[in-house]
This record gives sequence, structure tokens and C-alpha cells, in this order.
Amino acid sequence: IARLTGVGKEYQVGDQTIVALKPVDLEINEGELVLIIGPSGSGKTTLLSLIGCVIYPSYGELFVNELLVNEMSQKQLAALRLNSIGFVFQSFNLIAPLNAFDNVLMPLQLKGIPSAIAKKKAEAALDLVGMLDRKKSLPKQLSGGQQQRVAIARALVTDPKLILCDEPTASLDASSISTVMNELVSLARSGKGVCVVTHDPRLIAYADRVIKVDGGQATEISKEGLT
Amino acid sequence: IARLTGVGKEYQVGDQTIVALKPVDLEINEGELVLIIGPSGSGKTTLLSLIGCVIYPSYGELFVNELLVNEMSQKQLAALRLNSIGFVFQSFNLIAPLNAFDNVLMPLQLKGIPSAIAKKKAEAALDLVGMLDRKKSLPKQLSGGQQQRVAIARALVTDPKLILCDEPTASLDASSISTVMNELVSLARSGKGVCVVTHDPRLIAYADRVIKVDGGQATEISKEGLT
Ligand SMILES: Nc1ncnc2c1ncn2[C@@H]1O[C@H](COP(=O)(O)OP(=O)(O)OP(=O)(O)O)[C@@H](O)[C@H]1O
Ligand SMILES: Nc1ncnc2c1ncn2[C@@H]1O[C@H](COP(=O)(O)OP(=O)(O)OP(=O)(O)O)[C@@H](O)[C@H]1O
Ligand SMILES: [Mg+2]
Ligand SMILES: [Mg+2]
Repeated sequence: IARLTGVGKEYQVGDQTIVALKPVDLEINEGELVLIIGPSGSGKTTLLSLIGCVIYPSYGELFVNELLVNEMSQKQLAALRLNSIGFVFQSFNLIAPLNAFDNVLMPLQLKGIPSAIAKKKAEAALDLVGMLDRKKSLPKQLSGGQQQRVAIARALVTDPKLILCDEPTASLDASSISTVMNELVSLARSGKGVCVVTHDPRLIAYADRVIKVDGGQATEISKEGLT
Repeated sequence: IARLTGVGKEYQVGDQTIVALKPVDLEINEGELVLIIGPSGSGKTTLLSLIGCVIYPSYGELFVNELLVNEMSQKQLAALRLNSIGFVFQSFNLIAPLNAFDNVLMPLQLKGIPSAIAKKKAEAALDLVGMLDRKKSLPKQLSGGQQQRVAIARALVTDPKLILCDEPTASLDASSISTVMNELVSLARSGKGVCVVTHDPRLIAYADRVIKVDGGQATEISKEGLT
């Protein structure tokens, strides 16, 4: 679903050049759950944002659904993300004036899904993450873990081919973590491509493949090599 | 340093009454590291926000430094927080247009600390969390874990009596976690009151006392009872 060839990212901060990600070759396939693990500041969010067409590469070529992403306009990228990608952001990015239900409903409305069907899908997604009883609450009325769960529901509600989650369990307790991870595994089994960024090694158990990121360097490692 | 008698918090959401925290008696003493642990949505942030004078109780009395907080004005509370409390927020609350250095410097400037001394303290705090080389970066130019570390530096820079941390390690990797937790333990040993909210049971090892929160109910439990 996603293919990176020599893709890297740099930022300019004043007179400093920050290499967020060194050039990497990588493929994300349907039916797999890929874990991206590494220390703070190592480049995990950068790698996921490139795969998810949220930022442009500084070098290399990025293909999603066999389309070359580098040349696409912001408008084309937005359409690609809406139709094919579900993204759980590290800081959730919920829309502050909308309640939980409307946050989850929004991608379906943008896709023009008929209202009655959209509402059923939004309720099912909230129910899955245990947030249906708080559907009328605004983000600021929810705890950190509750906001994270609404963000997860929103990413899954459009049934995307590629599901990208940036530390989706950082604010969750043990039972919510296993609910979310088991759901991501079953989505992978049903043919989706799933990528989870984390610094929590306990999630390795759920992964089919593991990519280690350190100081901007991404390398695939075998699960067995990790204990 | 902080004493709660029958303190509870409720919110009104439309026609729903949400009990965020049931009435609880609790003391936070100097020289102790108290861990507040519990599932998502259980009331941990609410409890910490009450202790830190960020929100008013719905019932009960709250004393900080022997002062009755319930009757204080917003201005008096702001002065109390500036002089006695260091707070690491669950979503960091860094000031977006200020770089890392100026974010950490700000509480010192608000206290009227002379500029040369303030700059030294801000640099030392950033150095402690390993963020000195990024002091000119804006929050949006930093990774999640880097922002969390800047938020920790800012909470510690005024040398407060009471240090309150809401999930301070949620975005950090193993080595940053032990750096931060060891520093919090040593601050407690030097006579400060330290409260850490977390859902990560691995932090229990650093705690002197443990308070479990579940469905708004806070109860003190013995460390031994937790493995
Ligand atoms: N917009 C930006 N401008 C400058 N530097 C940036 C920007 N975005 C990211 N970086 C830098 O790129 C590096 C990698 O950042 P990234 O967010 O990918 O890390 P991460 O692995 O997700 O970290 P964490 O686990 O802390 O979230 C960091 O040093 C970060 O400060
Ligand atoms: N401003 C508010 N309005 C309405 N309800 C609120 C508000 N703030 C918190 N709550 C509710 O109070 C309960 C406790 O919230 P709190 O933020 O204390 O949980 P928490 O234990 O910190 O959770 P997490 O681990 O997910 O951060 C939750 O059900 C939350 O939705
Ligand atoms: Mg990140
Ligand atoms: Mg919380």
C-alpha cells in the first residue's frame, strides 16, 4: 500500500539543520501490522507522517496506492488521505468546538456518506473504544485517555486501507490497550495495512514486523532479536 | 504541604452529571513521592488539578501551605501556584510562539528573578532533561517526548515546594523515564512534595506511597499489595 525509496526529511531551525529522518527504503503491505519503535526524538512521527502524506519528503520517492505522492498538490493529498488513510495523531488533533460524536462523524460527512448510515458507523466506532456514553462531550471535557480513544474511533470510522497510529496507547490503561491493539490486529488480518508508532516494547507481541528508529535511522529488525 | 478533606469534583454536561472525583481525604507531605495510579477517565487529572489549585473543588476543603484555597481569588491562586507549585500538564501546555528556552525562562521572569541568574537556571533545567541543544526550537518543531521534557524542565526551574506531574513519562522512552523519575525521587528526598499521576505500573518502584483511583474513587494502598 505504501512504498518509500530513499525517503528522508530535514528541517532548518535558524542556522541548525535537523535531520529528522535519514533516507530509508520501506514497504507497508496489506494484511500486516508493522510496529515502529524507538527513543524520543528518533524520527518515528516523521516516518509515519511521510507514509501518511501529512508532510512532503526532502528527498526520495513516496508511493501510496501506486501513486507518486511527491508531485501531488495539497488538495490531491487531502483527497488521498480522506479516501485511503486513517491517522491517529500523537496529540489527537480533535476539533475543539465539536463533541466526540461529531468529531468521529466528520470524515464520513466529508466523503458524502448518507446521513443515516454515517451516524450508525460513528456510533459503532465510538462503541468499539468504549466512548459511546460520552458522545455529547467536547474534547476539553474528556480525560487524556478518553480523547485518545475518540481519535482512534475517528481514524477507523472510514474503514481506510492504511491505518497509521502515532503512540495510540500512550494515554491508555492496560485493558484499553489490549482492546485497541487486538482491534488493530484484526483489522490487519482483514487485509488492511496497519502501522503503529510506539516507544512501548510491550506492544511488540502484537506486531508482524518491527522497524527500529534511532537518531533518524530506520532499520527493520526481526521480532526474535528483541525478546 | 497539601491537605484535602472531603474534596470532590462534579461537572455538568448537558443533562448529565459527571462525578469526576468522589469526596476524598488526603495529605501530601514534604519528602515523599506519591504515585496516583488508575485507569483512563478514573479521575487522576482531576485529583492532581485540585491539589495544584488549577480547578476549584465542588465540595470539601483544600489547604495548600496551610492556606484555605477554596476562598482564594484567581489572582491569589496564580500567585500561590507561581511561588509554590510546579505542574507538568498531561498535554504539556507549552506556549506555542516561545521557544524551549523562553518557555522554561518564563516562570522565573514572572517571579522577578534577575536576568543573569534566571538564564543560568533555565539552562540547567533544560540540560537536566537533555534538551539544551534544542533551546531555540519552537514547540511545534519538537517531537512529543521532547515537548514533554521541556514541560518538565519548566515545572522544576522555580524550585517549587510541591511538584505535580500528570503522566510525565507517557511520551518518553526507557532511558528518559529513568532520568526523570530518578530526578523526581531526589527532589522528594531533598524535602519537596512530589505527586506523579500515571497509568504505568512500572513507576510504582519509585514511589513512597501509592493512591489508586478508579471510577472517581481514590484510595491509598500499600506498595506491597501491588507486587
Ligand atoms: N517541524 C520541525 N522542525 C524542526 N525539527 C523538527 C520538526 N519536526 C520534527 N523535528 C525534529 O525531528 C526529530 C524527529 O522528530 P519526531 O517527531 O519524528 O520524533 P519521534 O521519534 O516521534 O519522537 P517522540 O517519541 O518524542 O514523539 C526530532 O529531533 C525533532 O525535534
Ligand atoms: N471539564 C470537564 N467537563 C466534564 N467532564 C469532565 C471534565 N474534566 C474531566 N471530566 C470527566 O471526569 C472524569 C475524570 O477525568 P480525568 O481527566 O480526571 O481522568 P484521568 O484519570 O486523568 O484519565 P486519563 O488517564 O485518561 O487522563 C472523566 O470521565 C472525564 O471525562
Ligand atoms: Mg513522536
Ligand atoms: Mg488524565
